[in-house]
Amino acid sequence: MKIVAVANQKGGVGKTTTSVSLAACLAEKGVKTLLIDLDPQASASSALGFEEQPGCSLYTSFIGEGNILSVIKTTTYPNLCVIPSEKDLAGIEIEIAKMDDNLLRLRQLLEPLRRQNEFDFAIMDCPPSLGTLMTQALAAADSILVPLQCEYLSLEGLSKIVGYIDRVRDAANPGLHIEGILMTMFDARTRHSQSVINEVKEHMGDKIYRTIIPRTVRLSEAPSFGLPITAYDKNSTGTVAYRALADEFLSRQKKS
Amino acid sequence: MKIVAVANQKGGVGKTTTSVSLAACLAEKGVKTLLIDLDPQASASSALGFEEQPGCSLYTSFIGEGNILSVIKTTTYPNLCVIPSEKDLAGIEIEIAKMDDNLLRLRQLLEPLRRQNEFDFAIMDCPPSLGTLMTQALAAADSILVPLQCEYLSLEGLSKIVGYIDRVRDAANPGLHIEGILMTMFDARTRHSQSVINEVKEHMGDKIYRTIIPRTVRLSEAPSFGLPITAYDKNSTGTVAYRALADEFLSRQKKS
Ligand SMILES: Nc1ncnc2c1ncn2[C@@H]1O[C@H](COP(=O)(O)OP(=O)(O)OP(=O)(O)O)[C@@H](O)[C@H]1O
Ligand SMILES: Nc1ncnc2c1ncn2[C@@H]1O[C@H](COP(=O)(O)OP(=O)(O)OP(=O)(O)O)[C@@H](O)[C@H]1O
Ligand SMILES: [Mg+2]
Ligand SMILES: [Mg+2]
Repeated sequence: MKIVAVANQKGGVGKTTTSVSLAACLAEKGVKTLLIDLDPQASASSALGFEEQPGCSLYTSFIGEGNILSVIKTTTYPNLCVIPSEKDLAGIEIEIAKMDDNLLRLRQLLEPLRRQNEFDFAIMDCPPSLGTLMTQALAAADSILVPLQCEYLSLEGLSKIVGYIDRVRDAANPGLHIEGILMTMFDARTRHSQSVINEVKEHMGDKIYRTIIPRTVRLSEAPSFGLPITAYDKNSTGTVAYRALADEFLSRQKKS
Repeated sequence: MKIVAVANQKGGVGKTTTSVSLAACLAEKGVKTLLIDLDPQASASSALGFEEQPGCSLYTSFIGEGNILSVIKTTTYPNLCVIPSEKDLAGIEIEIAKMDDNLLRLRQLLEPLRRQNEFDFAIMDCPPSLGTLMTQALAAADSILVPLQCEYLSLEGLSKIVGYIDRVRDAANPGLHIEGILMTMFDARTRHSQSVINEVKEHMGDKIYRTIIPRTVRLSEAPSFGLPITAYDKNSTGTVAYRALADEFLSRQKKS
């Protein structure tokens, strides 16, 4: 099982939309996928129709009240399971802070999942910060997928998270690497969209996905119905784009 | 001096753009304004041209290494000062967690500012979370300005933050109220933009500002030059909109 963290400390860049859509498209192709909602705001959980349920998230197993395997939930979509989040998950940050900063708490927590090896991929939707939860995610993941908006400020944000990934790799996770960089919310009408993409290609050319996710109304509507885009509108431009991303994502696995 | 927190736990909804642009437009009108960057990612600071300087943020005064008045920085814009942020600010969350959860730490820290009364307004740019820093901001502020994207999910986010404001008010800050709700990134081309606005009007009709901020390329370009929109393009649609917001913001002060 490969654990991929979908991460970017900047808010609203498409982490949740990418985690949910990529997981749904992989599952559609028969790839056994687990979506782990690591954000106390639980947007990924609600985008798949899960109501917040206190006592049903990583937090309960984190404080020792149950094995992680017991918080895995099935969905109505074949091959797709979820570990949902709820606001208590924010408590993890405080707990860990009191625990002499063990960087590997989340990694230890996910160990039974790796050993069980039921899933091909675990996709972790991360919160918008470089705080404790994020650091734990980077120390636990095999690789990081970075969604990037087609905005100038994204470049600054990218070098910040790349620097952070380097620090966590050296401190606790030697195998950690960047899975890929995904340009999101591309708006063909703005001139700077393309120039931001060109800039990213110049610095991280081999990591950027050929697939670019366009800004489309459908992708912003789906979550409020609790449906992944594959169920909400299976032939929309957004769905086609995320399916192409799933193909590109899978083709990179054979190379590494 | 009135302390207004610009807050919304959702990422990328325009908190920083609103904090910086509103502060700049108020200052332009001769209103003495202090922008407090409460986000460890320091986007508001860099949007005004400040480089991250370790040891130069609320954090230093928080851990007792200097009075808050000593971290106030002037800008090249008349009537506009800043308390910048830097990544150490994230450390505040851990510090407070170890301190028996005193909700009023930030409020106590800002007390000298209130007494000095040099500024008419202090605008606090908040991070995208409902964590410790946010709670402190809500307990320290007089009122909350909530930027809201014209997206369906904004409605869920709005009821979340309204509920949270109620809890903090009851627990620690009886005067806390909603300053106003600002619709941001309005895109006239999408049909749901207007229907989201109508929905917000139905629930919070008296709080929503008449001014609506349009999605414009200029507003997304300005921060990467370290310029507020008033300096970057003083007659752009975005600048005109934020000036209208500043007028509406000021006219509400006389009523309360
Ligand atoms: N390609 C797209 N086209 C249109 N809207 C999009 C697209 N991708 C995401 N959105 C919308 O933009 C907003 C932010 O996206 P999303 O929640 O995925 O970002 P995020 O990085 O997870 O945010 P946060 O930092 O708050 O967790 C949401 O309202 C979402 O529906
Ligand atoms: N009206 C607008 N038109 C176009 N782009 C905008 C507008 N308002 C904000 N943006 C851009 O959208 C992105 C998010 O805006 P901003 O940083 O202000 O949101 P935020 O809520 O502070 O995000 P975070 O949660 O990460 O702190 C930025 O790239 C910004 O430049
Ligand atoms: Mg998210
Ligand atoms: Mg911000």
